[in-house]
Amino acid sequence: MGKIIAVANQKGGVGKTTTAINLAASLAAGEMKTLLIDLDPQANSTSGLGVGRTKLKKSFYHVIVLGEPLKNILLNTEIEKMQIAPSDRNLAGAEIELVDVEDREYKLKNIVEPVRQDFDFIIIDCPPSLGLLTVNALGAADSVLIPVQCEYFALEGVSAIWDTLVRVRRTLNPNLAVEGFLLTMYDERTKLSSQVMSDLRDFLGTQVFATAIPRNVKLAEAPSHGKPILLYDIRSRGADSYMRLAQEVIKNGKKG
Amino acid sequence: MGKIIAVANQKGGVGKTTTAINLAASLAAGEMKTLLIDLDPQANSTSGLGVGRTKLKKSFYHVIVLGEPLKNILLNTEIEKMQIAPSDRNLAGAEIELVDVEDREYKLKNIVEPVRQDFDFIIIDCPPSLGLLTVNALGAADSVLIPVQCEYFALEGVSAIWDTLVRVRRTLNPNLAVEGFLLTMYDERTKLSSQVMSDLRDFLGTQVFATAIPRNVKLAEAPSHGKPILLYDIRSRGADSYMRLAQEVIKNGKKG
Ligand SMILES: Nc1ncnc2c1ncn2[C@@H]1O[C@H](COP(=O)(O)OP(=O)(O)OP(=O)(O)O)[C@@H](O)[C@H]1O
Ligand SMILES: Nc1ncnc2c1ncn2[C@@H]1O[C@H](COP(=O)(O)OP(=O)(O)OP(=O)(O)O)[C@@H](O)[C@H]1O
Ligand SMILES: [Mg+2]
Ligand SMILES: [Mg+2]
Repeated sequence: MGKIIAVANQKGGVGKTTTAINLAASLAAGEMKTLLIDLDPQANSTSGLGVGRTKLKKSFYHVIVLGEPLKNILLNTEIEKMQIAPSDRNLAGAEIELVDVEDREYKLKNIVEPVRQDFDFIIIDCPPSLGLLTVNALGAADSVLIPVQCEYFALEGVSAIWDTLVRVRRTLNPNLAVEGFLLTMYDERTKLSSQVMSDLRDFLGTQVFATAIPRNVKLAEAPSHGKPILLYDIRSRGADSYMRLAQEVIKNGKKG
Repeated sequence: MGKIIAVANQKGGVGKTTTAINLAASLAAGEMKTLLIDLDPQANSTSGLGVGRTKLKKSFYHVIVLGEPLKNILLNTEIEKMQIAPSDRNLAGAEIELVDVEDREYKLKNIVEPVRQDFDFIIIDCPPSLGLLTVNALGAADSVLIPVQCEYFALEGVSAIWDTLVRVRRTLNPNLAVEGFLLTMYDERTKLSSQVMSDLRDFLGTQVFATAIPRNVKLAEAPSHGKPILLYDIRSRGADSYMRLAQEVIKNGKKG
């Protein structure tokens, strides 16, 4: 299928990494050959899958800035059909080192296009900013999945994302679609959560995934064990919701 | 007293803004003349205090990039002794527009030094990155307050912050002190929270504030009403914990 999905939102802590890891893992468990690209210098996707910083000789930095072939840095994971292209702190230098490079917004596109057909899905975890790394992800992607935390600041941040999408489509990637807005960390016991949920569904309609991810401490514990949720606690509500999200994404992929 | 405190952590969603707003408000309620500077282009501190984006003719962007006097953008708040220097999306351009400017890391220092004695405390809310805006904040500050969410990725991010502090002290600001590490969003019902809490206290000792901020939905609701917690719900656990944090900060200020 070769579908490339960027997981992006400039607001911090809204569940980009948790979604990137667990969507990728759930797709792979559903027999979809999946690559997870960690595009954040904070390398949370990398550590959340148990890839120790000390083991990494080369990371995505070497690929995007120094031109190392992507194949050379791919690592297997505990899930058979899932691989990861890991990040490390060196990637923080990328935004500055690429500033004067020609085609700096297309670096990632040129890296993933040749490997697109090797995978059913390529999932890209982005940092909490609209800087050069995220711009590269939006330039390379077929679609963008936007996690939105069920709280006020996240709701407010949606219009900034919207403007970014409009701008990216006009300049960098006219074909960039919205994979969907994903409600995350909703807490059924609070009015705030359901208020934000209904505001978002009113505002964005069918672009909001039917699946919403509940606040579930298992999702926060799993990365400390270096595992995706379905290996850490398959019976948790966290695992169930990401499995259902993967089903929605696979269905979108077949229509798309 | 004229003490300048940057609230910083490159990890997203750890409570920087919630801390900046509520620490500043609690200091002001404690008779300390306080200025809150919103240094984040996402302008969450600004909107969290009910300053509508449409009302802003000028923001911190005009001050830091176009040289507008700081006094011209200061706004009063519902708390008598608290003012805010608001931000807006234009500030996103600052990191790029200042790249080739001489002394670009000292822009903020040159802005706040002249007004230092007009306030007891100046609190700076930083974006989730270690880019030029955060570097400016660390260059201008007397001390840095680091909120750390009681979860795995935040614990992991502490070493990155540590390295940044070392680097900033060596190059930009040899006098930068640690105001303290603040445990945020701890959830007493989860083992994860208490595990992270004890790891942090072991690792950082007395640099961790005695006060920890509990997860309290009132803190997430308050910004949707444009109010700091002590005006939204003074009897909440959120309000109580930020009042106690303010007391610790005032005490540090008297020793320092
Ligand atoms: N549904 C959930 N239930 C409980 N905890 C969650 C959930 N989703 C994410 N978390 C936790 O919340 C924190 C923030 O999530 P995460 O790191 O995935 O967000 P992010 O958007 O990638 O953050 P950043 O902007 O820093 O990259 C993490 O500690 C994570 O483990
Ligand atoms: N103690 C708390 N209890 C409940 N919710 C909280 C608490 N502290 C913060 N929040 C909520 O968690 C979310 C993230 O907090 P906040 O925006 O303050 O973090 P931040 O570090 O400033 O994020 P960013 O990195 O995007 O600037 C917000 O929706 C906020 O209202
Ligand atoms: Mg992340
Ligand atoms: Mg913030």
